[in-house]
Amino acid sequence: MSHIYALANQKGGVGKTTTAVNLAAYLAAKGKRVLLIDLDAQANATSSLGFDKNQMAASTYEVLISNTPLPEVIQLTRRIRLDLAPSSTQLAGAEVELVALPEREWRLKKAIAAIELNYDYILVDCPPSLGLLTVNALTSAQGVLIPVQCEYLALEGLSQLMNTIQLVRKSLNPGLIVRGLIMTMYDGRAKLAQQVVAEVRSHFGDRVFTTLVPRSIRLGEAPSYGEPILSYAPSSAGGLAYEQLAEEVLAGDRVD
Amino acid sequence: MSHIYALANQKGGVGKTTTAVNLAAYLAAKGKRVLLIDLDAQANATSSLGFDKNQMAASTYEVLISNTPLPEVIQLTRRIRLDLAPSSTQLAGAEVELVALPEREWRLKKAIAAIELNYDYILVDCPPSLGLLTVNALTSAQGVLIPVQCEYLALEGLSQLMNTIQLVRKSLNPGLIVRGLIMTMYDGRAKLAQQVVAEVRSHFGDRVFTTLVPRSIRLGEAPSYGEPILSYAPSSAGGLAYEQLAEEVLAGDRVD
Ligand SMILES: Nc1ncnc2c1ncn2[C@@H]1O[C@H](COP(=O)(O)OP(=O)(O)OP(=O)(O)O)[C@@H](O)[C@H]1O
Ligand SMILES: Nc1ncnc2c1ncn2[C@@H]1O[C@H](COP(=O)(O)OP(=O)(O)OP(=O)(O)O)[C@@H](O)[C@H]1O
Ligand SMILES: [Mg+2]
Ligand SMILES: [Mg+2]
Repeated sequence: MSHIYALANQKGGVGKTTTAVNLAAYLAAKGKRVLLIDLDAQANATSSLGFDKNQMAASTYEVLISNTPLPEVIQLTRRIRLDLAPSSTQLAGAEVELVALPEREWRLKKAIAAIELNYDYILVDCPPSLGLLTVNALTSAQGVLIPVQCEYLALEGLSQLMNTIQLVRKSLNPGLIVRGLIMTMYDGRAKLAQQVVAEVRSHFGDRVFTTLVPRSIRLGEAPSYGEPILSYAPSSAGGLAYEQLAEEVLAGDRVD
Repeated sequence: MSHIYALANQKGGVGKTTTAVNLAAYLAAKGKRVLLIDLDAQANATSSLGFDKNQMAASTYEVLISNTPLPEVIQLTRRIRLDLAPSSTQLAGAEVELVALPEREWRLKKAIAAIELNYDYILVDCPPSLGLLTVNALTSAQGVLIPVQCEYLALEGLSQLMNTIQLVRKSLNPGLIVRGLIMTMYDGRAKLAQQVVAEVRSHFGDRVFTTLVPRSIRLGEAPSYGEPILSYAPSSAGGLAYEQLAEEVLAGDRVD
């Protein structure tokens, strides 16, 4: 039974891609078969693993718009047990194109259903919006992983995101849960960051992962080498945090 | 003749709202009549100026969808000469709703045309996407102000943004220019940040503002007090940078 998680938060720049890529890499390193699906036209997850979005013969765009089977777009990465369904710039037009298509919210779910048994984990990196691409991800996922930047403005959007998850649960995916909130870019010296963590913890309780991902320059550098932090700087603060997060996710999933 | 600028970049979390709010505040402090239009459903610009997005009787949603005149939604702020056209959460549905409406790309331009003479500057804060809301902003603007975070992943999206600007210029707004790129969250100690600045400058030349906005915790704190940096921490590194940026924008506009 594979675990399917969407990395979603309409607030931009909170660490969705960084979390998706690095969590996927550590889960694969710990023996799990992992598929990372890039559902963002920016294709940051694709380039973070060393691929050029402009060179992709086929991408998640074709999967959503022309029902191309996922195996036809999936790429093997340099990391064993970690596969990628890359994005492309065409995906920028997909939101508008999807509006007119039948079963527009179910297209990703159908594509994943065909290959689900091949993977222990499927992570979907979402764009910073609550449009049809994110709705497709929420409809096909069992749980939502929510990166929350330790900043005031990042707090504001959480209620909107919760409303959207609630709507998807009611009309499209009754089993959808919040798998957990991940506090990112934590700077322990900043009082604001401490307040944001306290506020999120008081609101969401134990749905907030214990792991606090610190602000770490190495995490920003790794994508420029097309490498996850695991192979770029595993003993950096960012590397250790994402390894710990992977262990927390695995521990929680074992219990289920 | 008022200057109409869109703050646009589909990459999330690069400082669009922070730049829109603080540039608007300094331009107003220097004697200009300024309107800030919040076109993002997250309503971060709205809350950064002390308003509650859930309490707004009318917002840019009504302006776009039901042709409500802008003066009916404009709020006076605590800063003299600085007005706000607030957003609301309803805007999240606007992208899909706009698809079916006539003149869907021109609706903001028409609304601005009616009140343009009342302001010296109109700044439009865009969401992190290249959908119909951003297209409306690009169609109504004379120029685009592009905040660029000093991170590797922020570089990746610039060519896509330039393509979109080119498309809008060809089919919707022939006079649209790139007014300038603003480097944000600059950390001088990080080699990566220096490399990103050098790369952007070599690519865009003097379209890159000289002002480098440093990473400054005060800029993240100010929105939690509903204040621009000008009234929260004017002598902070962030405050001084945005004041300098306002002077640079004014100097460049005088020349035109
Ligand atoms: N813990 C961290 N420490 C330092 N830099 C980080 C950290 N996490 C992410 N970054 C950097 O911050 C920027 C934003 O992160 P990322 O792109 O992962 O966010 P996102 O939510 O996926 O953004 P978008 O909304 O555009 O999809 C990136 O340049 C990334 O390299
Ligand atoms: N120079 C800076 N130094 C420190 N923090 C900053 C700086 N500029 C912006 N921030 C903080 O970084 C976060 C992202 O900035 P902001 O929300 O302005 O970006 P944005 O591009 O508008 O994001 P979105 O794509 O979600 O609309 C915010 O929490 C903001 O307070
Ligand atoms: Mg991303
Ligand atoms: Mg913003």
